[in-house]
Amino acid sequence: TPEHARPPARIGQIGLRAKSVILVGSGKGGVGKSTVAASLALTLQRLGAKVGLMDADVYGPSIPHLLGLQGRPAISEQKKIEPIRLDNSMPVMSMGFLLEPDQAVIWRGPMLHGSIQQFLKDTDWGELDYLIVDMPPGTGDIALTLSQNVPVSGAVVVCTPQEVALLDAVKAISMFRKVNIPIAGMVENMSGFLCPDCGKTYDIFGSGGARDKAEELEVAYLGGLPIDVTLRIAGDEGRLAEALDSDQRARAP
Amino acid sequence: TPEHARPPARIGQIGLRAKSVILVGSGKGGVGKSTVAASLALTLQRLGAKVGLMDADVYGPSIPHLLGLQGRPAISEQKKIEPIRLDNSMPVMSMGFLLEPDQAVIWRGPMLHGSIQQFLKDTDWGELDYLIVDMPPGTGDIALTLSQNVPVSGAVVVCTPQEVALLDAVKAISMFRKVNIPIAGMVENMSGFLCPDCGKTYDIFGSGGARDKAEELEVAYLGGLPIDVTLRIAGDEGRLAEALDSDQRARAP
Ligand SMILES: Nc1ncnc2c1ncn2[C@@H]1O[C@H](COP(=O)(O)OP(=O)(O)O)[C@@H](O)[C@H]1O
Ligand SMILES: Nc1ncnc2c1ncn2[C@@H]1O[C@H](COP(=O)(O)OP(=O)(O)O)[C@@H](O)[C@H]1O
Ligand SMILES: [Zn+2]
Repeated sequence: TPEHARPPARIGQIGLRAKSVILVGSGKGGVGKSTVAASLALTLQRLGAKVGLMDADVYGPSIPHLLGLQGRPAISEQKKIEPIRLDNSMPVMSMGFLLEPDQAVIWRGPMLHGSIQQFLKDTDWGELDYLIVDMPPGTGDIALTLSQNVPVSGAVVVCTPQEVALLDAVKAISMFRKVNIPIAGMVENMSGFLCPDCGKTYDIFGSGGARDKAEELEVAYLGGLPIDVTLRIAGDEGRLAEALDSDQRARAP
Repeated sequence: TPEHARPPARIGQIGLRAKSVILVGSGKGGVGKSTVAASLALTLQRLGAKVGLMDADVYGPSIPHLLGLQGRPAISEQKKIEPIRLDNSMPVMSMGFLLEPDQAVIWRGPMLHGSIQQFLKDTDWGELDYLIVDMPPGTGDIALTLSQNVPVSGAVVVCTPQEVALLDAVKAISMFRKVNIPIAGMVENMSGFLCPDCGKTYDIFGSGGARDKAEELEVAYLGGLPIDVTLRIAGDEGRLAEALDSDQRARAP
């Protein structure tokens, strides 16, 4: 199908040694992209794969805070950027490690393009099975740069059930298709709040919209995540990895 | 104070005849920026002011859907873009009127800069007391273009109570301050969900974070909005203006 008519793997050109690069995007911000990207990376690592996590949201890098990571990446002798490691293993790279928390990156497009290329080329990721990339909102410079620099194996599109979030997810899918990136599937986040006191579920943001849209656009529906206050608290406190870990154990067969 | 050391009103240079331009930003997407921008515009209009609403979120324009507006703007004899009008009065301009809903704008920075200048210069806004601008997430090209083209009277920063939303709001404030745009204040959205069955309130996303941050950054706290399912349903159905109208009447003294 034309979806896969991409150039042969040019991984050699930029020196990244990853067997597979997966983008996690959404179009709209605040839908849980970073949470889903971190959770995907942790799940793949738990299954025994070598995984790296790259935060490409240069203007609003949330990965360091959600995972409780900080520190300035060192520069190695070979002039490579040493990524920060989660639990001394998973390499993580983010603009959040290069700035003070209150510092805004006020860059125009060309600077964005350059910084993303550097994250890909100059970071010492090592041999990876997967590089998971947490995308910024929108369909502009960074999305274009990524699609032109690495052969991406697939994109996961996250959305919340509201109409405006679905509209943005549709635009993200149309952009990925235009640059020949295969769509791995859609995830619906924050569908339904289970009230702890009366046991009723409320569709605060609606529910089911993503499943219908996925069918309409002939894209796989990868499942939904409810509104989960413990997940939010863990993210606020920089303990997302722990919360996902205990969650996985609770859910694992 | 240095905050106000901006060039004298250059409104003449780009032909926009608005007494005051107010930006509604947040840094993070999905926090309710478009909802707050539309609500601010409608409130000022109800108080008798001449108000225009510009949707500067080129990649993810939500204003047309939330207000149930559609149509292609016509071009007048003087080569001006005729904005779409809400209830035959408030002029509204958005990228959403120039594209099909599933069409993604895959532009790099310079194209964004050009399109925003066109919205400001070439749209026939008429004489306005206020132009309300719904900003895109992030602190890049569009934010820079706006601050360099119009003398902005103030910026309202919207955030949700989660830590990562507060972090992005802080970056948005630091960006506005760098380009000498005064901060009118912070609004906290989606703080607290009142369960309709058991009457208890749940801080699904937390609460109170914005008030503390506003104090810390010496910025006015303009108030909070709870999670409101009727607001979400109205937005999904393109009836936000009606919902805000009946809301206002219910709340007005
Ligand atoms: N299912 C969920 N339930 C509750 N809170 C969530 C859920 N998913 C994400 N969050 C919270 O919502 C906020 C935004 O999530 P984030 O992953 O940063 O979104 P994005 O990357 O799309 O901007 C974070 O505070 C996160 O903890
Ligand atoms: N206080 C609220 N309660 C419930 N839903 C809300 C509230 N504020 C905004 N929403 C909904 O959240 C979604 C995102 O809002 P939007 O204004 O588009 O955010 P942004 O412009 O920051 O991306 C919309 O579906 C909107 O209807
Ligand atoms: Zn209840």
